[in-house]
Amino acid sequence: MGKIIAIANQKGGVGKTTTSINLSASLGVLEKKTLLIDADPQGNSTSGFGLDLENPKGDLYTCITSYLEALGNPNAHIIKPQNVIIPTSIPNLSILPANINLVGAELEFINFDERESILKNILSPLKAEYDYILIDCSPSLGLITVNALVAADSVIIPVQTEFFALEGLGKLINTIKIIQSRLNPSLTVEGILMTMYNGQLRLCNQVVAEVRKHFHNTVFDTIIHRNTKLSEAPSFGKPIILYDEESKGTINYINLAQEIIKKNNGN
Amino acid sequence: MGKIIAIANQKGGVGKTTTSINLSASLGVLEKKTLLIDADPQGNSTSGFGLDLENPKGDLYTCITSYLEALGNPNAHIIKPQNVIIPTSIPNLSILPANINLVGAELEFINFDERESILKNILSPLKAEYDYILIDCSPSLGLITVNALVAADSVIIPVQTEFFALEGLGKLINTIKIIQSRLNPSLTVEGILMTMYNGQLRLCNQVVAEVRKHFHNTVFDTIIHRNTKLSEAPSFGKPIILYDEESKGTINYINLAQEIIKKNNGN
Ligand SMILES: Nc1ncnc2c1ncn2[C@@H]1O[C@H](COP(=O)(O)OP(=O)(O)OP(=O)(O)O)[C@@H](O)[C@H]1O
Ligand SMILES: Nc1ncnc2c1ncn2[C@@H]1O[C@H](COP(=O)(O)OP(=O)(O)OP(=O)(O)O)[C@@H](O)[C@H]1O
Ligand SMILES: [Mg+2]
Ligand SMILES: [Mg+2]
Repeated sequence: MGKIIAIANQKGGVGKTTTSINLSASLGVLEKKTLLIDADPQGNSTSGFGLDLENPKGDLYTCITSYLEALGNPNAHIIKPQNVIIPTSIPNLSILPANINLVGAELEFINFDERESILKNILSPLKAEYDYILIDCSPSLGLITVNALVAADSVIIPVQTEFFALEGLGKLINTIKIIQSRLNPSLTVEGILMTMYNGQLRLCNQVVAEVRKHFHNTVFDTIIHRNTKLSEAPSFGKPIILYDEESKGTINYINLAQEIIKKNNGN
Repeated sequence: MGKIIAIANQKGGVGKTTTSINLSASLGVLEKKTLLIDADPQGNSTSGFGLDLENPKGDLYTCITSYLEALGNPNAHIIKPQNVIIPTSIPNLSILPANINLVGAELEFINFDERESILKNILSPLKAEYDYILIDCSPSLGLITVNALVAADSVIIPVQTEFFALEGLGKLINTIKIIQSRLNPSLTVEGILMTMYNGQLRLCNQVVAEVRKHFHNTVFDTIIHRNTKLSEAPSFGKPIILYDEESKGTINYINLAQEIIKKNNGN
């Protein structure tokens, strides 16, 4: 049975998309059947794989609006995720794309009773087909991100090794606790992932020490180092493993994938 | 008459808060009476000045809810921005703080007719008291950011010199055009500000060249270089000019302030 993992942090630019793209690619390479869902209207996970933001088959927004329509009209033609999922350049990895029209989804959700569980209902038929389903979230705690946290079995929290990202972590953990108590009791924290780490900077070392002090073994052993190749790769539409196999970024994300697989008993 | 400038970009982590803090501090030092408004529930501009996120006098959320209440009940006691504005360590600079409860404002706005102009109405009495009013926006295009763009005379768009930030710029310019046509015809683009620039990286130079090619003289001459001191300063609760007067970050932001003052005919 597949595991759904949301990749979330309301702080912007902490490495959510970079982690979504390269962790999903690493899981694919390690022979885990993986689906990456882009739940950010910016569509960075989609374009990071070199895919066109205007996907003729549709995207996450198409699936959401079609599901909502079918709630009201049983005869409506439903567009399922299976109809819009696209294969990527990585074996075992496909993607459910997004683009700017996803902004409209938040307004459509608002009027439905179970507005926090819409994504959960759309994704649950897919769980049996994949080992891992990753959801790349936007830098906000709006209704789409809440939907992702309700659909998820666990959440990965990327934390840039900088002051503002550290400061927001406590508030995010509180928000996750609220979601656990009210909407998704089985949600766990898969781990806190330190990103853009530079061992020569005092600030980076202070932030890592602070996070490990407060959150102990919730913090992944794997740390993602700052590495220019990671920021170059999306401009070529490739995950790091295809852009520069030898780079530190490739090694970091393969290690992360192995750590997660091990933690989930080899699944 | 003061000028209201929003600092906005839905892409996360591009330097909105770093620009808000250090540009407002530079304007203060250059003897312009300046107000910084924190319109991001993360409260990074507030904590970046070392201020407590729980301000006993209140914050932007207090002003908004009090204004909305008074719309419905003329006898209600109004808490005005003047009641909650706090001085900072910089001469001529004060701040209207924010914290996590600002998340609630979006839900409160939704039911009001002129929900996009609430911030504009709250701020217009302040314009005569300041030379510049800067608004630090969150990484989203939700109702609070739309309110900031409606209240503003112009907008500064920080763009990190990386692929994803470049990609989102076109969409943001489109959104600004929509706001200009429907909600705020007098909104202009004060400038596009390149941030976290490292002249030795090919990607940074490609992004700068690409932005200048498309947006010509809308791009500020001043470029903000990547500088570790800029990311250390907020952990000491200080703008860069107080943390390290000699640093490149201080020089970059003073130059930016001077460029903006010159562009606005010395005001
Ligand atoms: N380890 C790293 N080393 C170098 N650059 C990185 C690293 N991780 C991410 N980046 C770059 O930093 C920027 C921010 O990362 P990314 O876009 O993945 O963050 P995000 O949290 O998804 O942002 P948003 O909040 O906008 O969704 C990007 O330009 C990315 O290429
Ligand atoms: N020129 C710079 N050099 C080095 N670090 C920088 C620079 N500008 C910003 N930073 C650091 O990069 C991170 C992101 O910047 P900042 O928080 O200002 O972006 P933001 O756009 O306000 O983010 P958000 O989208 O979450 O509001 C912060 O940790 C900040 O300290
Ligand atoms: Mg992202
Ligand atoms: Mg910010």
